[in-house]
This record gives sequence, structure tokens and C-alpha cells, in this order.
Amino acid sequence: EDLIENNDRLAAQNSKLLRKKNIRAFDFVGAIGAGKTAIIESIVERISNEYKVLVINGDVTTRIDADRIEQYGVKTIQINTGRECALNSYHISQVINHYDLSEIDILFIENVGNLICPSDFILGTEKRIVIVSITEGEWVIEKHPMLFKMSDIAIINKIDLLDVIDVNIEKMVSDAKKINPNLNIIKTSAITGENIPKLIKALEI
Amino acid sequence: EDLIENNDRLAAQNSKLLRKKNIRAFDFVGAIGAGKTAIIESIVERISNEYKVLVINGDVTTRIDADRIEQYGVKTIQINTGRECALNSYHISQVINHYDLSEIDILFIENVGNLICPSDFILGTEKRIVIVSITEGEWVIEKHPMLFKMSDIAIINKIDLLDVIDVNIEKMVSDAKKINPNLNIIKTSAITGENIPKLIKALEI
Ligand SMILES: Nc1nc2c(ncn2[C@@H]2O[C@H](COP(=O)(O)OP(=O)(O)OP(=O)(O)O)[C@@H](O)[C@H]2O)c(=O)[nH]1
Ligand SMILES: Nc1nc2c(ncn2[C@@H]2O[C@H](COP(=O)(O)OP(=O)(O)OP(=O)(O)O)[C@@H](O)[C@H]2O)c(=O)[nH]1
Ligand SMILES: [Mg+2]
Ligand SMILES: [Mg+2]
Repeated sequence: EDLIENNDRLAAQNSKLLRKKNIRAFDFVGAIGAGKTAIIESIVERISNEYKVLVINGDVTTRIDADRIEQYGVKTIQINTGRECALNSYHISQVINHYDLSEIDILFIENVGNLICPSDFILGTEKRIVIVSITEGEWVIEKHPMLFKMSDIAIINKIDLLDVIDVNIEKMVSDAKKINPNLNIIKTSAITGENIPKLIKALEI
Repeated sequence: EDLIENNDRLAAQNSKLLRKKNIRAFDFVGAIGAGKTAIIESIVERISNEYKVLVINGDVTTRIDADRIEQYGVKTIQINTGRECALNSYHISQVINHYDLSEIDILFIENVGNLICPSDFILGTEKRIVIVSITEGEWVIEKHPMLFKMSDIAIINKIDLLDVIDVNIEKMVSDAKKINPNLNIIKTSAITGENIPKLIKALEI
């Protein structure tokens, strides 16, 4: 499919440029409200003293997420995709080819909240991290295998709510393993910080 | 855009057929895991003695949602959309033109969990109901205005969790009103049943 071929070609170019500039790049995808922004905030809070971070946020509209992350003292760029349900490599190419990257060590991309569309569009990052939370229900992974198939890390977030939400989290873990045996699966709470250090280790930052 | 024009034309045909057969038809859209299936279960549980209900479920894969709803003694049809992030009027047309509708009073359609894609594809139902939950965070409505602009009823679900989740629900209500002053906004819990009778009234069933 033409759109996807062009996307992948541009993604390869993005990857090449980021590696040439020694920039570690990560693409966070996941369900609406699963905690992508909160998790990026948790990571940035812990590493922004040591690394210069740039965050690119993708949303159909508003700059709410970029503004939230900016509170943590890092540069953010908000991309509004309009009617498009995912970021694509052209969006990223536009930023990294026109932004002064000399100061940047790490690039976090927060993709549009969507468990389907981003599977068609890789961005050229070294890892893709898919995020769901226990509040979406235990069938969420089984019902959306594509992003889990192609990701490197899977986060099951909001585990601080396990005592008040009736959910079979071990089914979620086993569903993810079944879909992709190579997945690194990490249970987190972006609110308490539980396992965020473990996530940072998994990103090999 | 050609795809959307064809969709709308077929949606009008669907609408005509459903009205000719005296079938009340409702399209439930909303975020992944917001409670679309649970809400349909709650409604069906209360009306299936009085009305013959058919439920069409849309998901990229699996028949998990159709199987869940079937437990309540109603007919269900699961449509798997593959890579498509929303049902379209052709999916619905295929069902209603090849299914014996003589026994059906009410058609509930559960759309694919997605706050973006369904805004491009009306299905030909008399009402569209958009569902979000407090666990997606208070910015979810502001960040996804399109479905709220075009819906008749907006549900803010999982209010049983208000005492354990820190969220500004009144901001959510006011965001929805700002986007669409004609919206009928209903706060529900599909788990306790709170306001489900109110929702059934709003559907004018
Ligand atoms: N209890 C709990 N709430 C969380 C956690 N992580 C995020 N939240 C809450 O979940 C809601 C959504 O979090 P966000 O960080 O905005 O989620 P998101 O994935 O960035 O959302 P979108 O970008 O809009 O798709 C907010 O109310 C957060 O405070 C967590 O670990 N535990
Ligand atoms: N606490 C609480 N949990 C709820 C409520 N409604 C649904 N849930 C839970 O939320 C999770 C998702 O509910 P579903 O009904 O599967 O949501 P959905 O919108 O149909 O999900 P998809 O079809 O996969 O997009 C499940 O674990 C439900 O039990 C509610 O009112 N309160
Ligand atoms: Mg976000
Ligand atoms: Mg469902």
C-alpha cells in the first residue's frame, strides 16, 4: 500500500538521521488515557538532570499533553494531526529536519491515543513502547494484537488501582506473551512511580 | 472525499430500511475500554423481556464482545474490521440486508473502540451515543471534539470510581457542553447501574 511504503522509507531516513546525531528515540503508543503522558512525565522527572530531552506530542487537537510535559523542564513540540488517527514518519521528519538537534540526547514521541492506527506507521525510532492500563479491561490486549506484535516493550499501567478494580492482570500479561514472546512486559503505576526505574532500565537509557 | 460520500449515501439507505421495518437503531462509539459493552449489557438486561434486540459488535478481531452480550439472551453479530479503525455503513448494510429483521425491535451497534475514526463514518442510526469514562482523564473530551460534535448523547461512565480516582468530572461535562450545547450528557456506572434507567429514557425506548 503506497502510503505505508512511503512512510517506511521516510522512517528509515529518520532512523538514520537520529543515529547520526546520537539521539536515542522512543515511540510511545497506547490506548486513550492509558497513561502515555503520565509515564513520559515520570521518566523525564527522573532523567532530565542527566539528559537533554525533546518530547514530540501527537494529538488530533490541543497542546494539552505538550504543556503538561513542559512543566518538567523539557522541550516539547505538539503536532496536531487533524483527522488523522496516528503520527506518521513525515510528521517526525518535519520536526527533526528543521529543529536544532545538537543539544538533544533523547527523543520521546507520544503518539496519538489509539490502539489501531499507529500499527500502519512506524516512525523510525529504536523502540516502540505500547501502553495499556488495567482500567481498559482485561480483553484489551487480546482485542488489539497488532501493536503488541510490533512493539519492543509493553506497559500495563495503573497497577495502583488493582485493589479497587476487578481485572485479571495475569491474563493481560499472558495475552501479550502469546502475541509476541519477545515483548518486555512491565507493570507500572505512573502515579506512585512503581516500576518506572525498571522501565527506564528497559529503555537502556 | 469519495469514501465518505459513499458511506453517507449507504447510511441514508440503512436509515430508510430500518425505519421501514420499525427498528430503533443506536450507534455506540467511544474510547477503548470506556464501557460500551458493559453499558449495552446493562441496557439489554433491563429491556430484553419487552423488546427483541439485535446487537452488532465491531472490533478489529475476536468475538469477545458479542459473546459477552449474548449471555444476556439477545442475538449478536460480530464484525471483524481487520485493520479498519471504525465500522462503516457498508458493514451495517451487509447485516441488515441479509438478516431476517422481522423479529427485531431494537438494533444496538457497538462501534470499534476509537475516539477518532468513527467520526468519518455515520452508520444510518437514529442516534449516536459517545462514551468516555473518568479513567481516561479529564482532558479526553477536549482532546477529541469531533465525536462529541456529532453525537446526540454523551455518557461519562465509571462514576462508581469517583471516590478513588482524582478527576475533574465537571470539567468533562462543561467541555462536552461547550463542544455541543445540544448534547444530552449522562453520568453512569455500568457496574452499579446508576443512571442506566435515565439512559434508557434518553434513548426514548
Ligand atoms: N490511578 C492511576 N491513574 C493514572 C496512572 N497513569 C495515568 N493516570 C491517570 O489516567 C488519566 C490519563 O492519563 P494520561 O497520562 O493523560 O494518559 P494518555 O495515555 O497520555 O492519554 P491520551 O494522550 O489522551 O491518549 C489521567 O487522569 C492520569 O492522571 C496510574 O498509574 N494510576
Ligand atoms: N468500575 C467500573 N468499571 C467499568 C464500568 N463499566 C465498564 N467497566 C469495566 O471497564 C472495562 C472495559 O469495559 P468494556 O465494557 O469492555 O468497555 P468497551 O468500551 O466495550 O471496550 P472495547 O469494546 O474493547 O473498546 C471492563 O473491565 C469493565 O468491567 C463502570 O461503570 N465502572
Ligand atoms: Mg497523553
Ligand atoms: Mg466492547
